Amino acid sequence: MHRVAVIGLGRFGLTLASQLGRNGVEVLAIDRSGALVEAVKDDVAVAVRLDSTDEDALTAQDIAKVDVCVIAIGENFEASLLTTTIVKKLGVKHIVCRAQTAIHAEIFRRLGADEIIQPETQAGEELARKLANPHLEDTIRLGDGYSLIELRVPKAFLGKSLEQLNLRVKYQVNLVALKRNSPPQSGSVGLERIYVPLPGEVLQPNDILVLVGSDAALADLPKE
Amino acid sequence: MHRVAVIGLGRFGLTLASQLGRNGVEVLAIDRSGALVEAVKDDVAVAVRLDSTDEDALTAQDIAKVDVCVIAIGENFEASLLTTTIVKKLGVKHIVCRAQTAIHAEIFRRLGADEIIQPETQAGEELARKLANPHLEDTIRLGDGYSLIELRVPKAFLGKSLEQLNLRVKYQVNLVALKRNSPPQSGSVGLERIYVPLPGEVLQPNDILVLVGSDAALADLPKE
Ligand SMILES: Nc1ncnc2c1ncn2[C@@H]1O[C@H](COP(=O)(O)OP(=O)(O)OP(=O)(O)O)[C@@H](O)[C@H]1O
Ligand SMILES: Nc1ncnc2c1ncn2[C@@H]1O[C@H](COP(=O)(O)OP(=O)(O)OP(=O)(O)O)[C@@H](O)[C@H]1O
Repeated sequence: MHRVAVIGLGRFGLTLASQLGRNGVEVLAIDRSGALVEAVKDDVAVAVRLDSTDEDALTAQDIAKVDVCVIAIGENFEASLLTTTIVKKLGVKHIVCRAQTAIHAEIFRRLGADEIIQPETQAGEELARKLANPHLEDTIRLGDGYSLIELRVPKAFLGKSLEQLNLRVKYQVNLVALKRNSPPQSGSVGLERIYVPLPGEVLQPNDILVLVGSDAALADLPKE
Repeated sequence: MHRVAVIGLGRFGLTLASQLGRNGVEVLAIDRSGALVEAVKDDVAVAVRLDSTDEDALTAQDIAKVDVCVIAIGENFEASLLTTTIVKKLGVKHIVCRAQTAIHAEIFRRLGADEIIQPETQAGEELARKLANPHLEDTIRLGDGYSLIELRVPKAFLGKSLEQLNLRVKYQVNLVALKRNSPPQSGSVGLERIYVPLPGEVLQPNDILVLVGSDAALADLPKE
């Protein structure tokens, strides 16, 4: 995506615009607040103060030429809807809309949004998964029914080598990497190493196993 | 985490409380809005309408007994600060605070927050990474310098078997899984399968490779 327009520079839009700009993407940042336009102008190619419900103003910025337009307006639903409709009409190829709820999301889709972001809802789901599974350091869904998880080494595995444990055959999971913490030496903080272990590697307390497999296989692993 | 208190039932807090409750965690959901307490009460163990800046009211709910307290108040910074101070004083073990900016986050940490969530900022960073790297379907940092990526199969790999490609030796990356899309049949939508491929698997157009390796090794892979 070489050229991205970001409309609405609240915390979501401002972070998005400045991170993209700093990573070499050509960004057109738009907000009706002069202060926010000012705040972002050093990070982006073009920062413009305008009202995005004004079709002529958007056309004057050549918004149809961007690869992606992100409508990051949050609270102002009416402005967000009008802007989506205008941008769709002007022929922008890929439209990402921020929505407050699933019902708002459905409305944006019907108006032509290709992708929906719900920062607050998604953050709530993510924290819920993390708190509901404390023995998992992290869980990533790879696709239907497959996940990557980070699991604290179960007691039953301590002192055994990966070869002895034979995880692929016994549990149908793939050990992708090992995270090992070395304890802090006086005056320094402990160090975390991550690496692809050899079959002879013996598991130690505090090791974290990075595993991939079907959700059913991962659920069958011993938890502690 | 068996018992979690969620204070503030905006979109972030409400999603968090109801998802936790539906996943078998004992949730104490708190908000000063009766309507929101009502909306969540079927999903959680206890839903209470109270003002979280009222220390007596929080004490009456035995908030000190929870494993984690999440302060999900967004706009109302003063209430969020007061609540954090009270909850810390009452001895809650693990406090998660929602913060609007990095400066707010620093204040919460000094008042005793163990963990900070910034939904809007984090969503902005995540979308920026995704838009800045379109050939990557997804990227997950596993730890310093190691990542998991999903890469659309480069043209140079098409028609070759995994054994021929010998990714571990030639590129020092570990192919963890393959995502393969079968095209839609008339009247049905296409199907995505994800599986751990055998060495004889021949790569096809639209395949997605799920790979793990050091960031340097991953950056050396052909991109198209
Ligand atoms: N018609 C409009 N034209 C241009 N910018 C607009 C328009 N309406 C709203 N905005 C801008 O959109 C930005 C984000 O919207 P708003 O502040 O409503 O959302 P928010 O939910 O508070 O954002 P965040 O949660 O990302 O901080 C604001 O900076 C506002 O000035
Ligand atoms: N002192 C308080 N005691 C209890 N609840 C409170 C207090 N102050 C605010 N809240 C509640 O916190 C909730 C979330 O806060 P607020 O609406 O300010 O944030 P928000 O940023 O709009 O939330 P979200 O983005 O998650 O939708 C609201 O439902 C509000 O009623």
